[in-house]
Amino acid sequence: LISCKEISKIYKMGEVKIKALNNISLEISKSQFISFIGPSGSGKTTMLNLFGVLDKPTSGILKVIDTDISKLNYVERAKFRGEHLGFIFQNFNLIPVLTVFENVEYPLIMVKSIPPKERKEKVLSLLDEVGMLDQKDKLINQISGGQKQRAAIARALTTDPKIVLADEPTANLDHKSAFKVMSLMRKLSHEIGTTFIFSTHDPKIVQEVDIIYTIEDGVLVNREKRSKK
Amino acid sequence: LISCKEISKIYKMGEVKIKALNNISLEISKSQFISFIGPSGSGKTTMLNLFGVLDKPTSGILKVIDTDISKLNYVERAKFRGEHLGFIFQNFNLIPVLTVFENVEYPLIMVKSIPPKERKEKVLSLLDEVGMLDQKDKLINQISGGQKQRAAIARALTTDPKIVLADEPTANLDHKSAFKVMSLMRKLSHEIGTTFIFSTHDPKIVQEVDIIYTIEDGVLVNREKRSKK
Ligand SMILES: Nc1ncnc2c1ncn2[C@@H]1O[C@H](COP(=O)(O)OP(=O)(O)OP(=O)(O)O)[C@@H](O)[C@H]1O
Ligand SMILES: Nc1ncnc2c1ncn2[C@@H]1O[C@H](COP(=O)(O)OP(=O)(O)OP(=O)(O)O)[C@@H](O)[C@H]1O
Ligand SMILES: [Mg+2]
Ligand SMILES: [Mg+2]
Repeated sequence: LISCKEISKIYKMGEVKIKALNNISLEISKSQFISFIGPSGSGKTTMLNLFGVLDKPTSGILKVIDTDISKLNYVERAKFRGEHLGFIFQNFNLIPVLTVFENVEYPLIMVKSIPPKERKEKVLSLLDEVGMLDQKDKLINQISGGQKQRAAIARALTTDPKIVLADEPTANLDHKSAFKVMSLMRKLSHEIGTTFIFSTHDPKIVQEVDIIYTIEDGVLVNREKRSKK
Repeated sequence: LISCKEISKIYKMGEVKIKALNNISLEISKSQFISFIGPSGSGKTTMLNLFGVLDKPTSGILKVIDTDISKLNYVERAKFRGEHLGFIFQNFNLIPVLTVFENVEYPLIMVKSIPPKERKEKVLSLLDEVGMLDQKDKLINQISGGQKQRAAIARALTTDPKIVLADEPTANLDHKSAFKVMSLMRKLSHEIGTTFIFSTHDPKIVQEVDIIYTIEDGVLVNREKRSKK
């Protein structure tokens, strides 16, 4: 589903070059639960931004859903993301002046030709799954940190994407909400084959995934296949 | 140091009233490590915003450092915060177009008449303590989530505040960075008597504090004094 060969990402800041990712090669299969772990600043978000076609590698070959990402222009990348991918950003990226409902509904309006009635049912059902139904008409700047995180999670899932990139999706959640979110994701993975790729420091996520990649200083240092109970 | 009697906070949204905090009474002593825990949306951030004089209670009496907060106007509250308090916000609230160094230095410039040389030493020393020295000249929009969190932590500590309000300060940190931050806070608490008030879901913080308050649906449901080893 995703394959990267010798992927590097270099940020230029004037004279200075920062190698955020250094020759990473790996493959991810359909319907898997994958997690990237590693110290703060190690390159996890950068990795997810590449897989999520939000950014291009500086060198190397990256294929997502059989598509060579370097061959797409800006508009094609946006279209590709809208059709196939879902994002839970580390800082949520919700629209503060829209309601929870409007934020979660947004990708569905943009991307697919789904009748309003069906769209509404989809949004309400996901909000219910993340325990946010009673908050649906509040503005984003009127809810708590964990409520924003759950709205961001619901939004990532509305279009039934093939791949969900989840950057620290439980960082602001209590245990109960975190487990609820993980079982929702497991359910989607079983029912529609969604592939989930996490960047996380949360052991509750790491203990649930199939494959754990460890990154340190932009280098892939370990790959662990977890044995399922 | 802080005392609240029958504190309530009600948010009005048109016709709807939301009781975010419901008749909370408690007292906090100097130099303690206090944590508020509870489900997402339970009222922890609201509580910290009141203690941090960022917001006023709807009813009840709140005293912070012997001052009745309801007696202060907007300008006086800003001055009070600048002189006595430090904040680590749940969403960091850093200035994206300034560097890490500039963000951490900012409260020192605003509040105290400290010579530039001494100010620079203070900022560099704190950046070193949170492992951010090599990132000091990068803009906030050029660093990782956990790096932003550590910059926010350093910024909260530059003015040697009497009370630090820390809202989920380790949510985006790996274990090693989180422990480093907790020992820095312990050190400050011993050396200069800083009181730390946390809102958190992180067991690593909860196991380090002296007193744990549990909030559910805006109501204080438990107070636990932890026995020190
Ligand atoms: N400006 C506002 N207007 C209306 N309701 C609000 C506002 N700010 C917060 N609330 C509501 O008050 C309640 C408490 O919010 P608060 O941010 O204190 O929760 P929290 O315990 O910090 O949650 P989390 O763990 O998710 O960060 C929530 O239900 C939230 O939706
Ligand atoms: N736009 C940028 N310009 C320069 N350097 C950057 C930029 N974005 C990220 N970096 C650097 O690249 C490195 C990797 O960043 P990344 O955000 O991927 O880390 P991370 O593993 O997600 O960390 P965290 O756990 O703290 O979120 C960091 O050292 C960061 O400072
Ligand atoms: Mg990150
Ligand atoms: Mg909060």
